[in-house]
Amino acid sequence: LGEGKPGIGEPGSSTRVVAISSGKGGVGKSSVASNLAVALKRAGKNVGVVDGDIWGFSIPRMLGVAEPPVMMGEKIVPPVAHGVKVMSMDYFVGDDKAVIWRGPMLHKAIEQFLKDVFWDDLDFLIVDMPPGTGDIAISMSQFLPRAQVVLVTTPQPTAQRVARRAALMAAEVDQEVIGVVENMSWFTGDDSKRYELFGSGGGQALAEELGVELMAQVPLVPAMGRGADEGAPVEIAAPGSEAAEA
Amino acid sequence: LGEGKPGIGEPGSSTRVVAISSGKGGVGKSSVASNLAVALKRAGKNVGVVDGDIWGFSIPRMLGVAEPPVMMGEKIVPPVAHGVKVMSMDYFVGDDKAVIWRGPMLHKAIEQFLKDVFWDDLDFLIVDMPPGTGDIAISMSQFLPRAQVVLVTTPQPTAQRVARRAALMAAEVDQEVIGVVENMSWFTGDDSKRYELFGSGGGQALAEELGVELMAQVPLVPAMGRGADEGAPVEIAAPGSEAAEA
Ligand SMILES: Nc1ncnc2c1ncn2[C@@H]1O[C@H](COP(=O)(O)OP(=O)(O)O)[C@@H](O)[C@H]1O
Ligand SMILES: Nc1ncnc2c1ncn2[C@@H]1O[C@H](COP(=O)(O)OP(=O)(O)O)[C@@H](O)[C@H]1O
Repeated sequence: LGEGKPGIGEPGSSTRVVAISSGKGGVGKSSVASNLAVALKRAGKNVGVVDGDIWGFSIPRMLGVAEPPVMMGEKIVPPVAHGVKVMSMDYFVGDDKAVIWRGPMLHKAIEQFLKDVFWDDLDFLIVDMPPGTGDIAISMSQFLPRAQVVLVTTPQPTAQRVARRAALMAAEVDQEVIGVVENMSWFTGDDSKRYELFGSGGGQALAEELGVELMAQVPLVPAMGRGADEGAPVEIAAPGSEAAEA
Repeated sequence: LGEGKPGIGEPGSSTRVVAISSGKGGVGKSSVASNLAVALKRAGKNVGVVDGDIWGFSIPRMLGVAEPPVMMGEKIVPPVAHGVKVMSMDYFVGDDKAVIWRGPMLHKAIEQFLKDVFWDDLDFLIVDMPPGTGDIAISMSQFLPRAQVVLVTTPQPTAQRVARRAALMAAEVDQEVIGVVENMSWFTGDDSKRYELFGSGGGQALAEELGVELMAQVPLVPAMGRGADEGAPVEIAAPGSEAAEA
């Protein structure tokens, strides 16, 4: 079971870790994370996704994961959906989230979550980070020192300011921000009009400020809310995987 | 300065505390909180608002607060915007948020934040809670045992499930959920068509499940994102204040 090989996040590991972060909740970070994972799988990669956002929508649910992980010896074998291996903190925590996520217990749970899972030589591990930069995000980052960070934001200038914090934290824990995804950039009505429901420009401004690429602008697509479990919309898949493979 | 009078959250206090909570970030909780505060002020009430959501958008910024709090003896005097007194954790924490919010320091900061402020006999204190039910939300709730909770959610059934957790926590800390506000319920195009961008039914389902009123359905209004600091849209103000005064 891969004894002796470097684990995820360790020097020499050939798995590329991409952390999907945001300054605050509700910008579509988990949606972007699950869609990117599926897109990379469809591009032929061996992909895992880790749901670290315990207060967000569940990635296993978004991807339509139908069964729990199983134990194989001391390793945890993740369930698979759309060809992507899925681990979620929900498997460790269940409904008692308010109590358990403090201090050393938190840190230990995160370590298990990342190290005791049998991922089987992934090309990519997509990590859905908790929004903001609180305890859980910091602990997770400590186990993933060379992760590449993609920041998800909305078009509003306020969102750009708040996403900047996540960029600052990435720098502090030695992670590299590689790009920005602007989500909910506009909505196209049946009249073919483009409505900018959440303003405009925030993604571009943040990308420029951080000296990285604006990797994609994803429109508000009602189907995306309903059918994230049916796979990746093209707008996020194509630029995401091209940039990720760059 | 009110020595000997019961403080906010203490037995005998005549200030009604309304906590605005959500299951996850990005549902519009802070927008609803600031708009409700302004609406109550316009209805003639003496209103304060506390921004407890350190990772969200800043309520002082949303309301256009132009100056910081000042000290008057041992009490902190909050700045005023649109007639509403505004306190924010940002005043205590500044940019060092990642470091400071742990354990006893957190608890102490919250206590100061609520008890050492000169509110001057408020009718209502609107508390913008952090999303979810993590450490900060729990600590704040411990200081506000009889707070009435309004849950903000979006129309999606997934959001309803996640908002349920916040309802469970309220019950645990002896707070009463008095209603649900469904936000971003639809968008009305220039063609007068109503687009349900985030599904439908989540607010009603949650309200029924909790046995409370669906107090309002607030449509997606681009102006609301831009101009929250210019005051309350009618849709949220009217039902909010009627229900709150009930
Ligand atoms: N581009 C989009 N179009 C339509 N709905 C979206 C889009 N992006 C996200 N959503 C929906 O918005 C909600 C919030 O997205 P989510 O990925 O959970 O955000 P976060 O992880 O940042 O909290 C979800 O219900 C999701 O389905
Ligand atoms: N009804 C609405 N119409 C348009 N924009 C909205 C609406 N409600 C919230 N917003 C915008 O959506 C974003 C998220 O809202 P916010 O109140 O910060 O959510 P939360 O406090 O739940 O994280 C903000 O930029 C806000 O201006």
